[in-house]
Parts: sequence; C-alpha cells; structure tokens
Amino acid sequence: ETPLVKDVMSRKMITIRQGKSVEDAAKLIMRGQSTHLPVTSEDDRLIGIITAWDISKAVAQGKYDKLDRTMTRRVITATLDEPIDVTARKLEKHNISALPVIDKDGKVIGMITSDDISRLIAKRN
Amino acid sequence: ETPLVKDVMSRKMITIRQGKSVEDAAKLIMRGQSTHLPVTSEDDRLIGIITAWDISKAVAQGKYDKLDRTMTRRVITATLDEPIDVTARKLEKHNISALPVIDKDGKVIGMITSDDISRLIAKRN
Ligand SMILES: C[S@@+](CC[C@H](N)C(=O)[O-])C[C@H]1O[C@@H](n2cnc3c(N)ncnc32)[C@H](O)[C@@H]1O
Ligand SMILES: C[S@@+](CC[C@H](N)C(=O)[O-])C[C@H]1O[C@@H](n2cnc3c(N)ncnc32)[C@H](O)[C@@H]1O
Repeated sequence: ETPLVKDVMSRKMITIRQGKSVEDAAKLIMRGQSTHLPVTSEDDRLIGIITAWDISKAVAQGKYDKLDRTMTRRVITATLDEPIDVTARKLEKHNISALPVIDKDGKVIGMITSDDISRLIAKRN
Repeated sequence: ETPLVKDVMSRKMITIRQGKSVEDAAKLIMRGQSTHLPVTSEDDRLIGIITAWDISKAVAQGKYDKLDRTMTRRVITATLDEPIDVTARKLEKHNISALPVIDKDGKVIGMITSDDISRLIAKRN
C-alpha cells in the first residue's frame, strides 16, 4: 500500500571524494541540478554530505575551506525497503530535504528527496 | 479532500530587497534555515527569487555579483486556495522545490515547499 524507497528514489548517483574543494562541490551541484552531494572516502565509504545550503553558509561566513571542514559528517540515510512515510518522518525530524540511499553493504546507490515524495502527490487527481 | 496551499504552507516570511549582495542573501538563507528567498522591490513587489542553489552556482563560476544578476526573475508562485496536487505538479514541471505564496493583491505571504508536501506523507500511519 505505502510505496517503498526503492519505488520512489532516484538512481542517478553523483558523489564527491573527500579532499576536493568547496568549489568542486559547487560545480557538481550545478551540473547535476541537485542540491545534496554525498561525500565518499577513497575506498567508497559514505563519510559525509555537502549541500547547496552548506555552500551558501560558507559564502555567508566568508570562508571556503576543504570540503571536509564544510560538510556534515553524521549522515542520515534511507534503505531500499523503507516505507516512504518513515522516510518522510526522518526528513521532518532532522529538517533536511534528502537522504542518500544505502544498500545492505553500505554503498550509496541513489538519493530520495522531498521532491520525489512530493511527486507522489503530483500524480493524484 | 485534497488539502489546499493555505493548510500546508509556512507563513514565516523572509524576503530580501533587490540591490542587496549575494552575501546578504547567503546570510538570510543561513539564519532562516530555508533554501529559497523571494526578492522584493522597494515597493514590496515580488521581482525575483534567489536560492542556495543559485549561490552555489555563483561559487562554481567564481563570480558573485549584485543579487539582481544572480537571481531568477520569472518566479513561479502559488495561491492560497490552490489544491496541493496542482502545486506538486508545478514543482515537478519546473524542477523546483519551493513556491512563494501570493495573496490576491500580489503580496508574498509565505512559502510552500516540497518539504511541506512531504510532511503530509509523514503524518500517515
Ligand atoms: C538543517 S538543513 C536545512 C536546509 C535544507 N532542508 C537541507 O536539507 O539542506 C541544512 C543542513 O542539513 C545537512 N543535511 C542535509 N541532508 C542531510 C542528511 N541526509 N544527513 C545529514 N545532514 C544533512 C546539510 O549538510 C546542512 O548542513
Ligand atoms: C532548476 S532548480 C534545481 C534545484 C532545486 N530543485 C531548487 O528549487 O532550487 C534551481 C533554479 O530554480 C530556480 N527556482 C527555484 N524556485 C523557483 C521558483 N519558485 N520560481 C522560479 N524559479 C525558481 C532557482 O532560482 C535556481 O536558479
């Protein structure tokens, strides 16, 4: 009845390596037309997230550093079989708009966003 | 049956005057914890919108200008009595995540975002 993350998520997967610059992140965000960019380690583990909002905050404070100083380290994620009302409650609780989707090996395989969830309402009537 | 914009929107209204800088916009976005900032003229008309994504794009291109060169001028808006499936379809069609809400005099009285719409799904079950 309630859709699952895997039915609603986007599989398009743009990520950035730790150690890149805030400007590199801004370029990927612009090209991908997305707002949230998972950060991965050299061995492909999810170690953070950087968003257009974080970049905007760096502009507000006048300081762009290495990605690692600007990103958020404790990432809230979703799983494939999660019902999307659970996902929507996670987004609301943390005041965030997107979650990287993680498979059972902990690899990032896509994103689910409030835009994706909103699209379900767009399909009605 | 279907909720209307006025039942789901946020009435918290942060806007910025044209002529301010991109840094001023970034500070308001950071403090308001929002991502979309309507731009108003001296006489309170809605003349544009600037978002964390636009600021991120300015960083990517290495150029921050006056707000007026970075903002989007043709703003997609919502009205109070609009059913939110109509709103959700506007968001999807234009690939945007938030709409300023306009009263019948054309004044900006709040915002409706995909986060607000997603919250309706959070309330189920
Ligand atoms: C409090 S939110 C407000 C703006 C907007 N709702 C958003 O998601 O960016 C901004 C902060 O949330 C963080 N954030 C966004 N998505 C996240 C996620 N999935 N896990 C952890 N933090 C996240 C960003 O790094 C940023 O510092
Ligand atoms: C194509 S969207 C993609 C990122 C994200 N979905 C967002 O809404 O910002 C980015 C562009 O949409 C513009 N935009 C956002 N909300 C808008 C609105 N209500 N009306 C017109 N343009 C808008 C922004 O100014 C930005 O240049």
